[in-house]
Amino acid sequence: MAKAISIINNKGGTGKTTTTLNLGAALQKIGKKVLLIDLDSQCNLSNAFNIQNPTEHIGNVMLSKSELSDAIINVNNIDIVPSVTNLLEFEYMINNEPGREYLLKEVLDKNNHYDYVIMDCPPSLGTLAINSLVAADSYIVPMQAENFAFQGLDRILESAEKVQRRMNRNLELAGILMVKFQPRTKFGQAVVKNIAQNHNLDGKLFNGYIRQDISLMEAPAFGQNIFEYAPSSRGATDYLNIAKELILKYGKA
Amino acid sequence: MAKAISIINNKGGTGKTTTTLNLGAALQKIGKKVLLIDLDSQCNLSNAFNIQNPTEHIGNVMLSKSELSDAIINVNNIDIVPSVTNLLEFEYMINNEPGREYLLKEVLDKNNHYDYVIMDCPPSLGTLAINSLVAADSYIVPMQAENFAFQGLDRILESAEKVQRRMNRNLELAGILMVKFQPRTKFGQAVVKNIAQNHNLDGKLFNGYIRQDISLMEAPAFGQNIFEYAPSSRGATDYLNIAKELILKYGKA
Ligand SMILES: Nc1ncnc2c1ncn2[C@@H]1O[C@H](COP(=O)(O)OP(=O)(O)OP(=O)(O)O)[C@@H](O)[C@H]1O
Ligand SMILES: Nc1ncnc2c1ncn2[C@@H]1O[C@H](COP(=O)(O)OP(=O)(O)OP(=O)(O)O)[C@@H](O)[C@H]1O
Ligand SMILES: [Mg+2]
Ligand SMILES: [Mg+2]
Repeated sequence: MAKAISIINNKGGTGKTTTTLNLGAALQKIGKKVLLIDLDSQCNLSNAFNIQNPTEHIGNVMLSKSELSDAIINVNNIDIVPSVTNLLEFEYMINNEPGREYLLKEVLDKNNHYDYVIMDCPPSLGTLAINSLVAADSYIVPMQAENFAFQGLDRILESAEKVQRRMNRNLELAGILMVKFQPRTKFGQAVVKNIAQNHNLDGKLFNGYIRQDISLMEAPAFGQNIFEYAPSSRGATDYLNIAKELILKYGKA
Repeated sequence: MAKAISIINNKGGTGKTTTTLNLGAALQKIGKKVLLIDLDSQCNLSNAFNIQNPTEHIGNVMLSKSELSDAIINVNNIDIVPSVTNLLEFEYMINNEPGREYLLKEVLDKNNHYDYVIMDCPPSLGTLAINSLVAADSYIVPMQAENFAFQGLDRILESAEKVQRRMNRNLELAGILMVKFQPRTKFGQAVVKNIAQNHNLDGKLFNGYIRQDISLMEAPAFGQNIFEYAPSSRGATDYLNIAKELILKYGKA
């Protein structure tokens, strides 16, 4: 029974793709069967697997023009459904479908043999992001310590709460994940203080966080995840810790 | 006669908002009359001016439910048309308008008393970004030295070329602007090498670039631009240089 997890944040550059890639790789390292889904027309996740211009992709899968199984590519024991650079054209058609928020859920409900399905959202709260929340059991919000990050978080939690109330009763927040975290900087410390004082956030943050680590940026340039590229790096250690924390939360799956 | 400039990059976190804010402030410092437009439902630019929940905003202006002049807020000698957190709902209505890519152009064509109108795009190549390209005289692509940044750039240049060919003959690239640039890092050097070897990029980059500078991140937390917050910082120097370079290119306006 797959645990479907949406990696979501409409703020750009907060480590969604880096998290999808390396959390997925960490879970696979621990022995879980993992499927990754690239929901972003930028295709950063697909490119990290050296996939360019695939004939089958998430766009035509969601519109039932292709089967999920036909779109899946296996790279180093991880399955991925890639995106495509003209995904916006498919998004437009998806928007005009009756029940347009349920298309991804319909696809995933038929495909149950993974332990974890992880969905990389684009920097938006539009149709594709909402589809991932409707299809998900839980969602992770990767966040950088920067201005207005917490105001942005409020909007994401609001959208997720609407989805949970109207379309997906099971949806829950798996956790907020601080990324590129530098505890000794002014912003880092302001964030730690903000979280300690904000009781709405109690229990919502992962215990672990992902530190700033250039290896996380370098790995995809070689078509690798952090465990292949730099297995003893901070990035590898940090993502493995998050994977373990996640499994403790949901681990019966 | 206003020079309208679109600040565009569908990749997240590449300094679009930081550039709109501080390039705008630099031009104003040099004596130009500047209007900023926030096209992003995240409202990072509006928040940098301490504007939250405005009754008039770019969404209802583009749908002709409000006049541009009613939506303009003046803060420290810079005019800004703010965005609103539910801009996606307006975007949906904009998408259903006949001639939907021309709505922003129509608005700006009636309002000619600025030297520069600078438009902050969301991380997308959707309707709002395309509206800004149709309305613009030129566009700037702020880019970070990171994986696949140049592939992403190709897509932006393609979209801009389609807009130029079909909807806006005057559109030109003002320049590619490297931001958060660290010349001594592996990625920084790879970028410099890539640019030197890639003849398609000849003459397309700004001579100047924006260095990594934490002051650029801190300033909006205080509702300030870099010239108010840290006038002798690298960020201030770098953005002023870009403003001067821009004026030399277009300076007759
Ligand atoms: N912990 C980290 N340390 C150093 N660099 C990082 C870290 N996490 C991510 N990065 C880098 O930051 C940039 C943005 O990360 P990423 O692409 O994962 O964010 P994103 O949220 O997916 O962006 P987008 O909103 O465009 O989809 C990338 O260049 C990435 O390599
Ligand atoms: N030169 C710089 N030095 C240091 N930090 C910077 C610099 N430029 C931008 N930043 C920081 O990087 C983050 C992303 O910048 P910004 O919000 O301007 O990008 P953006 O392209 O507008 O993002 P989005 O795609 O979400 O709209 C912000 O926290 C910002 O303060
Ligand atoms: Mg991404
Ligand atoms: Mg922005």
